[in-house]
Amino acid sequence: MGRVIAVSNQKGGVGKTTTAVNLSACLANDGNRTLLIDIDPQANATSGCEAGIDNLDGSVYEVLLGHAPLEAVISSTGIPGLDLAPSRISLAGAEVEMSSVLGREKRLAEALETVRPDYDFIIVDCPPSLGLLTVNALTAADSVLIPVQCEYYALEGLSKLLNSIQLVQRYLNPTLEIEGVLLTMYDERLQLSKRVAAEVKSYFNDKVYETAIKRNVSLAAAPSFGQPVILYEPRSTGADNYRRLAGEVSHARAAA
Amino acid sequence: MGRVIAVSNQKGGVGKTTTAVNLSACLANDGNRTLLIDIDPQANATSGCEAGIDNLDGSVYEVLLGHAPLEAVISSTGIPGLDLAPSRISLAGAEVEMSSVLGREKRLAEALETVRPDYDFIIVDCPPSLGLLTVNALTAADSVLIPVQCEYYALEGLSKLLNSIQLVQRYLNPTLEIEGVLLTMYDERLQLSKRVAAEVKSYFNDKVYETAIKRNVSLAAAPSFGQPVILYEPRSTGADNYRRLAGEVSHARAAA
Ligand SMILES: Nc1ncnc2c1ncn2[C@@H]1O[C@H](COP(=O)(O)OP(=O)(O)OP(=O)(O)O)[C@@H](O)[C@H]1O
Ligand SMILES: Nc1ncnc2c1ncn2[C@@H]1O[C@H](COP(=O)(O)OP(=O)(O)OP(=O)(O)O)[C@@H](O)[C@H]1O
Ligand SMILES: [Mg+2]
Ligand SMILES: [Mg+2]
Repeated sequence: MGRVIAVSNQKGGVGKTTTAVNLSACLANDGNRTLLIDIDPQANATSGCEAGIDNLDGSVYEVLLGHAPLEAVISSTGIPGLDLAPSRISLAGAEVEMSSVLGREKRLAEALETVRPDYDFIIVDCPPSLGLLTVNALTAADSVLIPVQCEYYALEGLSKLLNSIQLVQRYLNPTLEIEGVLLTMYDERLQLSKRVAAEVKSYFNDKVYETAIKRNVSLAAAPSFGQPVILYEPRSTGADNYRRLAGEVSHARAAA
Repeated sequence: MGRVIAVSNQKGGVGKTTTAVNLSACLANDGNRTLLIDIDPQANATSGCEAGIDNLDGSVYEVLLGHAPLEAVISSTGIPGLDLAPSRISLAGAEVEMSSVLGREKRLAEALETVRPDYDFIIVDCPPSLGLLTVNALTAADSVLIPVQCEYYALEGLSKLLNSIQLVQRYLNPTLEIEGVLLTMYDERLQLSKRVAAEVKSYFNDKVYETAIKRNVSLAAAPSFGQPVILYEPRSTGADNYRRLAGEVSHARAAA
């Protein structure tokens, strides 16, 4: 049964999409059957691996509103072992449209049931908010991977995110765990990076991945070519960092 | 009558709060009576100038729900000429709580009427979304300042933001204009920065400010001391960039 990991943090621009796209690509590269689900209306994860996509007919929007099953919107990405359930701008309207639907928080969880056996990992990229789309991802997930940018504002939002996770655990998904906390855009030359990293480690202890993702321009440039960094620049620091992270994530899985 | 400028872009982490806090501080420093309104539940703008705040009793949350007038929650910040209407975590619930309130999009606009004559500039920091809180800011505003990070994903979201601005112009605020488009985290050493900047300029032409905000660690470090950069490190590139931006914004105002 595929392990479902939501990549979430309501603070904007902390590296959620960059992590979802590149972790998925590295997991697939290691031989895991991997599905990337883009539940952010910005659809950045969709364009981050768009270069190889063959079919963009449906999207997660149709799935959440019950107009199509998840397997109908899944497309291959040109990366062996990596499939994508794309997002669409129309997803922005889903939060309002679903506000009166019964069981609206569990839509993604239900839709996943049929495809889960087909994958080893299912990675869900979330928007920068704690609204209904993120709640759907947290309700469907086994665990949450939390990217934390090594800057001050990113620290402040952590307690709010943990509160939301606790609410979902209590009312919607009692088995939800924290998969791990990932330091992103780490720059060892900056005092600020070191200070924030130290605070995150003292707060989360062994939940923090050994791998920190360094600030690296290849990670920012790869999306403009619609490719994960392991295709765009396989020998970059960014590619190395995400390969090592994929190793940590799959080992934790094997040990579980 | 104070000019109300909303700082908005639904893409996360593009420098909305950094711009709202530092532009406000520089406008105040130039002798303009300035009010900074934090309508983002993350409350980053509030903590970005918290060092000098004397009273954090009420927040924008109480104002939007009609429990208090705006002037009751305004606090001074220790920077002469700069006041703040703070945010609180409880604001996250406002979008749901206000969903059945009549005229819910105009709450901020109504609340501003009484304080507008007291200020030359009123700057509103928005969350990374196009939900009810941002719609309130766009409805109350004379114009919108759009920060655009010089990276690929930030480009993608612009057409969606422009669509939302058009909807607000048509249904809620016909006189809303674009105040300007601000390039942020510009790094002249990176091809990516130059490419994105060129695309933004060809799309927005003379709406793009001459001042680009360069990537500068003082801007990221200042919030951990609860100060705008002109107090934290007055001789930094970040402080220079925002002083120049304040000059452009007030000249455009004078010319209007
Ligand atoms: N390690 C890194 N080094 C350099 N740039 C990075 C790194 N990680 C992400 N970026 C860039 O930083 C920006 C923000 O990252 P990204 O879009 O992945 O964050 P996000 O959390 O998904 O944002 P949002 O909150 O809008 O969904 C992007 O332009 C991305 O290319
Ligand atoms: N010019 C700059 N140089 C260096 N760092 C910057 C610059 N502008 C902003 N930052 C840092 O980048 C991060 C994102 O900026 P900021 O929080 O202002 O963006 P935002 O758009 O308000 O994010 P959100 O979408 O979460 O509201 C912050 O840690 C901030 O300190
Ligand atoms: Mg994203
Ligand atoms: Mg902000």
